[in-house]
Amino acid sequence: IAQVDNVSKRYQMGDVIVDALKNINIDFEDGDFVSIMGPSGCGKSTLMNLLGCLDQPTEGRYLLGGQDVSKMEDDELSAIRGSRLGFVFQSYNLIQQLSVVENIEVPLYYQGHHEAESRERAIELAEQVGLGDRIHHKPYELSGGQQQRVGIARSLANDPLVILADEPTGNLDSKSGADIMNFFDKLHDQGKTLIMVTHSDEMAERSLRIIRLRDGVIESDERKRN
Amino acid sequence: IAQVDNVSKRYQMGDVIVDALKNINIDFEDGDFVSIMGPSGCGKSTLMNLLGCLDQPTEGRYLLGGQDVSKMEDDELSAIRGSRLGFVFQSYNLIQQLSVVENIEVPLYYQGHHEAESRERAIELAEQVGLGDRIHHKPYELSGGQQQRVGIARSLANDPLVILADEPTGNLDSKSGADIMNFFDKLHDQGKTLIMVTHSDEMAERSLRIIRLRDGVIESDERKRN
Ligand SMILES: Nc1ncnc2c1ncn2[C@@H]1O[C@H](COP(=O)(O)OP(=O)(O)OP(=O)(O)O)[C@@H](O)[C@H]1O
Ligand SMILES: Nc1ncnc2c1ncn2[C@@H]1O[C@H](COP(=O)(O)OP(=O)(O)OP(=O)(O)O)[C@@H](O)[C@H]1O
Ligand SMILES: [Mg+2]
Ligand SMILES: [Mg+2]
Repeated sequence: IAQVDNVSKRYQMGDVIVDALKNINIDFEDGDFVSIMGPSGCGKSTLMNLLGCLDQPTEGRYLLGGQDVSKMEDDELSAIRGSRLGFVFQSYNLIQQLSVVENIEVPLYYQGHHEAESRERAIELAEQVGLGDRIHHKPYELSGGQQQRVGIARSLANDPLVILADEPTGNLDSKSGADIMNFFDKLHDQGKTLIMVTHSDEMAERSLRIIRLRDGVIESDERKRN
Repeated sequence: IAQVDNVSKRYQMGDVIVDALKNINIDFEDGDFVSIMGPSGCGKSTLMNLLGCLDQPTEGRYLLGGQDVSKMEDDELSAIRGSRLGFVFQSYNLIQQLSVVENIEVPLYYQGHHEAESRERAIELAEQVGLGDRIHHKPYELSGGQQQRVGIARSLANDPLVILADEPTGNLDSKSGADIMNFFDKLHDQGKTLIMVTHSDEMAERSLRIIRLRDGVIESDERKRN
């Protein structure tokens, strides 16, 4: 479903060069459930941004459904981002002026859905992440973990095929984190592909494949035996 | 060193009332090393904001060094915040236009230190949290865990007596998290008081006392036996 083909990502700031990713090769299968782990600063979010079409590699290619993303037209790319991919950001990226339910609705609005139908779906998603009693709160009126959960709900608004979640449980206690993982299990059973960055071995244990990065390269890529 | 005396915190939004904290009583001793744990949304950050003099209770009193904080003059309060308390925020709160080393220097600047001396101290702190090779990066050029570590370094700039850290290792892998805890152990050995919110049992195990909150009330408050 997605292929990372000898991808590298380099940042150049004056004379300083940071090689955030070096020669990364990964094939993601349809319906996969993958955890990406590794030390702080090793390139996980950089990789997620490439997978989510939010950034381009410096070298190599990223293929989505067999097509080279860098060769796609702008509107084709935003159609994919809007309806096929759901992205949960490490730093939430919520819109401060909008309430919880309005934040969740944003992707639906961009896909042209009717108001009543969007509102109903957004409320249902808020309840599924345990925020049914916070739907009119603004982000600054929520705890860190609650904001994280709004980000998770928003990523699911358009019922995407692929969910990319960058540390979805980093600010959650182990019970709330387990609730989110139960929810992810259900989505996986529905046939979705889940790719998740996590620092928690407990959460990673629940996925089917663990890719470990270190200093911008793949250290190991192991599938669980059933 | 600090006393929470029957404190409550209520948020009112229209007809909705959220009782974030209810009748909290805690005595913090000089040189204490405390972990505060509990489910997402149970009131931990709200309590930390009160302890850090960033917010006031709705009822009850908060005493710092025996004095009621709500009765203090503005300049006395900012002297305390500037030099006696170090605060690590759950969402980092870094200044995007300043580099890592400039961000760490901000509290020193407010306390009127000389430039050369501030710069030297800030660089040393950056090295102590593993960011010696990132000192000129801006926050958006850092990973999530790196930004979290800048927040930790900044909280130590003025060598405070009390360090309040709201989920300091939430975005760190277990090795980087352990490095930060080693660093906190050293600070504790120097006589500092550390009060830390964490979701990680592993990190909490390393403190001397664990306070568990649930729905705005204290569920348990246990000191480790030596
Ligand atoms: N300004 C506000 N107005 C209304 N409610 C608020 C406000 N700030 C926080 N709350 C509510 O108060 C409760 C406690 O929030 P707090 O941030 O202290 O939780 P927390 O324990 O730190 O959670 P987490 O582990 O998710 O960070 C939450 O339910 C939140 O929705
Ligand atoms: N815009 C940028 N310019 C320069 N360097 C950058 C930029 N963005 C990221 N980096 C560097 O690239 C490296 C990888 O960053 P990335 O955010 O992918 O790490 P990460 O694995 O997600 O870490 P964490 O677990 O802390 O979130 C880091 O060392 C970071 O300093
Ligand atoms: Mg990251
Ligand atoms: Mg919090």
